[in-house]
Amino acid sequence: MTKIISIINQKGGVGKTTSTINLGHALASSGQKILVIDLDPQGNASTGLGIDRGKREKTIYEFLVSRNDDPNSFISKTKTENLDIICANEDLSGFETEVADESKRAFFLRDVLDQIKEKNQYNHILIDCPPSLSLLTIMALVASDTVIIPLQTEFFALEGVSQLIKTIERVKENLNKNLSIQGVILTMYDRRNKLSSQVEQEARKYFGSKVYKTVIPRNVRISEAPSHGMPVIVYDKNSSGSIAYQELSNEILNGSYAA
Amino acid sequence: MTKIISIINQKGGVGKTTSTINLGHALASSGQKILVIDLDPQGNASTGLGIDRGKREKTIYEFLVSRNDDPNSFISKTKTENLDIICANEDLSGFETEVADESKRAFFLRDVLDQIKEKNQYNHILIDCPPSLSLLTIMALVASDTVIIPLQTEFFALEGVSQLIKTIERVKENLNKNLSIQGVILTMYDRRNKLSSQVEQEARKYFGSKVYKTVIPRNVRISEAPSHGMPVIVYDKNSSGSIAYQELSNEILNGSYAA
Ligand SMILES: Nc1ncnc2c1ncn2[C@@H]1O[C@H](COP(=O)(O)OP(=O)(O)OP(=O)(O)O)[C@@H](O)[C@H]1O
Ligand SMILES: Nc1ncnc2c1ncn2[C@@H]1O[C@H](COP(=O)(O)OP(=O)(O)OP(=O)(O)O)[C@@H](O)[C@H]1O
Ligand SMILES: [Mg+2]
Ligand SMILES: [Mg+2]
Repeated sequence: MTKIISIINQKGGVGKTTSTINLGHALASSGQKILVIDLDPQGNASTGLGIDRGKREKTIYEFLVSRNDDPNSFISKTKTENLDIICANEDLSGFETEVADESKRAFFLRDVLDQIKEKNQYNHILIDCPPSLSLLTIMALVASDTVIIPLQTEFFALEGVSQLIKTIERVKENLNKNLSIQGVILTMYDRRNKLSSQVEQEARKYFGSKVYKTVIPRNVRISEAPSHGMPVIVYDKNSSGSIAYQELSNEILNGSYAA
Repeated sequence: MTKIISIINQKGGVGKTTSTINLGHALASSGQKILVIDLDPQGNASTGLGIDRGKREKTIYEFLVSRNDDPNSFISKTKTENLDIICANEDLSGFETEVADESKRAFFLRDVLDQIKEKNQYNHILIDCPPSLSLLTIMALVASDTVIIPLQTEFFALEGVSQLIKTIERVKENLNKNLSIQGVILTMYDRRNKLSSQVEQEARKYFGSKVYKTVIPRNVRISEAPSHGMPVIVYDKNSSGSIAYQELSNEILNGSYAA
């Protein structure tokens, strides 16, 4: 049974794309079949998984607009076995305005992903969301079974959490009653900075056991990896960032059977 | 003559809010009268300038919706002399959908800020934009004389630059022919990370002399300051972050007379 997970937080730069790429790679390396959906017009997830800008002909934008073509024609292989992607590019930035009049627009992504879900080719589909709570993110929530929230351990990142939860609740009530929060990842954790442990305490108070035990440290190798078009686990397997994402993947796999 | 500047970059977490708050404070400390417009539904600029969530009755959202009330009723004082703000809260996140049918919506912010510009109470108005290129950001570009682009010295941050420039050009051609790029701020610069100097080289190649000489270092005191509701210059005046924003303010003031 394919599970669809949105990686979401409207606060910018908190590690959504980094978590999608590296969690995707770690899950795929343990034998899971993974499909990443790049739903951000910036196309960072596509770049971080090594898909050249010039090679993104059939992207998620074309899939959402056509909605009837063969889903496999939109899927690209990455250099990681068991990890595929549907890319994004700038075309996606016009989508929200283009479909503003369509009453069923919130369901467009669910409808196209249902075609893939039925084939049961993947264990997980991970959707990398843009930093906003507008239509693209709402579409991802409508299409998802669960969400994972990367939470940067900095002060501004805590501010937006209540708005994010309200939006998830609203989608759950009106558009997708099965939606739930699978987990919260603490990212860019810096042991030398007392702010990190303060944010961690707040997060564990607010979300309880939904906060993963594995914490992702701030690690410069993580920010270097995308310029080589590869996940940090490939770029520098023994870095603290790689080890953390592999541990997180194990925690999620063990948890998801229990869930 | 009041100059209106948008602080803009659709890439998330690059230092837009941090630059608005700290540049605003530094300019105000040198005698300039500054008005900050918080145009992000997250309301981080309002929080970083010490305005409690519970004290944001008349925000930019109400101003944009009413468009006729006395502009001064929307302006709040901050703890910094010469630095005022029009706050934001979550209400703003519904605005784009609410006005989707209004043909003149791109001009709403320009129209309300014109009322303030005419009174000539301020030397600069700084608009803190959300991490997207949707209506709120387009409105800011239409209302602005110039833009300042915070550019995080990391790989993903370079990716979105061409899309940002295209959007600025499009607004300049169709909606605001006076719009220009005033400058680019290199943020979160880490001398130990070769990526920072690589991004700096790329940025200076792309933008030439528009890249400010002053570079903002990664400095933990900058990320601690917002939890105390104050600019880093107030929180820790001798930190590397404070010194950099004061130098940047001097560079901008000296440059703007020359411009
Ligand atoms: N744990 C980490 N340590 C160091 N750098 C990190 C870490 N996680 C992410 N980064 C870097 O921080 C920046 C922001 O991360 P990323 O782009 O993944 O965030 P995002 O939430 O997807 O951003 P956006 O809101 O723009 O989509 C990137 O340059 C990334 O390489
Ligand atoms: N030079 C710096 N050194 C260290 N931390 C910084 C620096 N500049 C910003 N930060 C921190 O990085 C995070 C992102 O910065 P900020 O919120 O200003 O970016 P933004 O572009 O406004 O984000 P968004 O896209 O969500 O609006 C914040 O937690 C902030 O405190
Ligand atoms: Mg991203
Ligand atoms: Mg901001």
